[in-house]
Amino acid sequence: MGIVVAIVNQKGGVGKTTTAVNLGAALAALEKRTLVIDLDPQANATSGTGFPKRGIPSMYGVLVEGHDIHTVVQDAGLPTFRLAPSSIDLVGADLELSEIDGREGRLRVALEIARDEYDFILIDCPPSLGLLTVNALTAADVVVVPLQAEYYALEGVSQLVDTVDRVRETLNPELEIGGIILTMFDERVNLSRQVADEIRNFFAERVFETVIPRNVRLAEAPSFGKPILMYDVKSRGSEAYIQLAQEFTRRLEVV
Amino acid sequence: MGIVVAIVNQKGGVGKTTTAVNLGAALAALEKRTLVIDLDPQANATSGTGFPKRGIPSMYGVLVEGHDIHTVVQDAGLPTFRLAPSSIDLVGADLELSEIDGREGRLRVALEIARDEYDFILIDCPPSLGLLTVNALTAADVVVVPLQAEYYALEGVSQLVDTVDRVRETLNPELEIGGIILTMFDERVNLSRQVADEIRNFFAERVFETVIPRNVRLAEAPSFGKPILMYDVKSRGSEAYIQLAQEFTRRLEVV
Ligand SMILES: Nc1ncnc2c1ncn2[C@@H]1O[C@H](COP(=O)(O)OP(=O)(O)OP(=O)(O)O)[C@@H](O)[C@H]1O
Ligand SMILES: Nc1ncnc2c1ncn2[C@@H]1O[C@H](COP(=O)(O)OP(=O)(O)OP(=O)(O)O)[C@@H](O)[C@H]1O
Ligand SMILES: [Mg+2]
Ligand SMILES: [Mg+2]
Repeated sequence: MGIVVAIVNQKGGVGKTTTAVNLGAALAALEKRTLVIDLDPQANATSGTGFPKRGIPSMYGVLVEGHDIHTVVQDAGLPTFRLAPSSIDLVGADLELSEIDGREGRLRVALEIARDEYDFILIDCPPSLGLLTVNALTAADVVVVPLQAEYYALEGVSQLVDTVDRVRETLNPELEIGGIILTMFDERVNLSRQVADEIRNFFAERVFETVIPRNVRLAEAPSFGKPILMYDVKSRGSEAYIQLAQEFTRRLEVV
Repeated sequence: MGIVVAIVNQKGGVGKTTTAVNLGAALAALEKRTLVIDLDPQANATSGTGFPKRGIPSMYGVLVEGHDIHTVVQDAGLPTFRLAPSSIDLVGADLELSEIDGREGRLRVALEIARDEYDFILIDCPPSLGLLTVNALTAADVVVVPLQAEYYALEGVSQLVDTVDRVRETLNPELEIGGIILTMFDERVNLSRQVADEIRNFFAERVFETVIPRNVRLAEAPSFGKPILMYDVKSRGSEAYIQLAQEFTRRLEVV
């Protein structure tokens, strides 16, 4: 039975997509059957794994028109790595979904026929707490929060935790916080260390031990449409996501 | 007659708020009467200028309940610098606004009684192309696009330009692109230089000459609730935003 993980943070630019794509690829390298679902109209996870943002079946069809999710899933370059692409059409999904009954549960229903085929299903969310993110939270078993060690990102965490609590009370009683991942961490920068300390004080063992360093190779890889593992496996960024994948399976996989 | 500037980019974390707050303060330091409007439910521009995200009148009242904008404007630390705060309530605004007639024009109508009191009105937008951003685009004379010199941010620009074109055709015929500001630029990083070259090739003179360097003092200042000018005026970040303000008045102020 696959574990569904929503990768969420309404703060923009904190490494949600970079985590979805690279944690996904690293889990697949550990021979876990992994599906990344791109639920962001920007479709960055889609282009970051080499797929176009137009012209192929996408999650828009699944969410808004009720298509079978199997009709959109693509092979993403490793034997057990797959992607369900986004498209520009999703820009209007928030408004279009708001008029449909059971609008928060569309993704959960769509995943019922696919969950058993994967060990991990990672959902990349847009930087907002709108209906697309709420769909991900309603479908998920756990929430993972990438967090840049900076002030504005720190500020937003309490609003995110409130939203998770609200979804747990009204839409998905099983939902829990799987962990916080510190991203773009630069140990030479005081601010990074100070914010990291504050996060660890507050969230304690819910913070993943693996910290993702700032590493330019992670920012270069998407322009080649490849996860870091396939672009530069020896880079610090790649090593960090492989280490994170190992910690991830230890913490989240209930045998 | 004040110039209304929407600071927009649906890509997250590219420096929209940092630009709104610091360009705003620098314009005020040049003795321009400046209002920053925080239209992002994250309320980062609000806390970045030292105001709380709850408990004070906010743009939620203005947009959703039709309050007079003068009832929310606060003094922001320099003689001609003011802020119209956001609040957490704005999270629901996209859905609440969608049920109101004339939903795209709420901000434009609200600003009619205040435009003449300012030389520049800067609107900080959330990382999305939803109703809050469309309200800003409908109220604005020009759009300014902060852009991080990285691949995912570069990819999103064409979607943004399409949205601006659509708003110009249906809601705001005067709207034009005022310029693109390169942010978090690191001249030592190849990727930064490559993306900057691509942006200049495509947008030519619409790219501001002033480039904002990556400077950790810009990321530290918000934790003190101060624009960089008031936190560390000698920093490279502060100098860059003062230079940008000078270029801004040259390019946008029609005398
Ligand atoms: N550890 C890292 N080191 C260096 N660059 C990184 C790292 N992680 C992400 N980046 C880069 O930082 C930018 C922001 O990351 P990313 O797009 O993954 O964040 P996001 O949270 O998905 O953004 P959005 O809120 O727009 O969806 C991207 O250009 C990405 O390539
Ligand atoms: N030139 C810079 N140098 C260093 N850090 C910067 C710079 N500009 C912004 N930052 C930091 O980078 C992060 C992202 O910037 P900011 O929050 O302004 O972007 P944004 O586009 O407003 O994000 P969002 O999409 O969430 O609204 C913040 O932590 C900010 O302090
Ligand atoms: Mg993303
Ligand atoms: Mg912002």
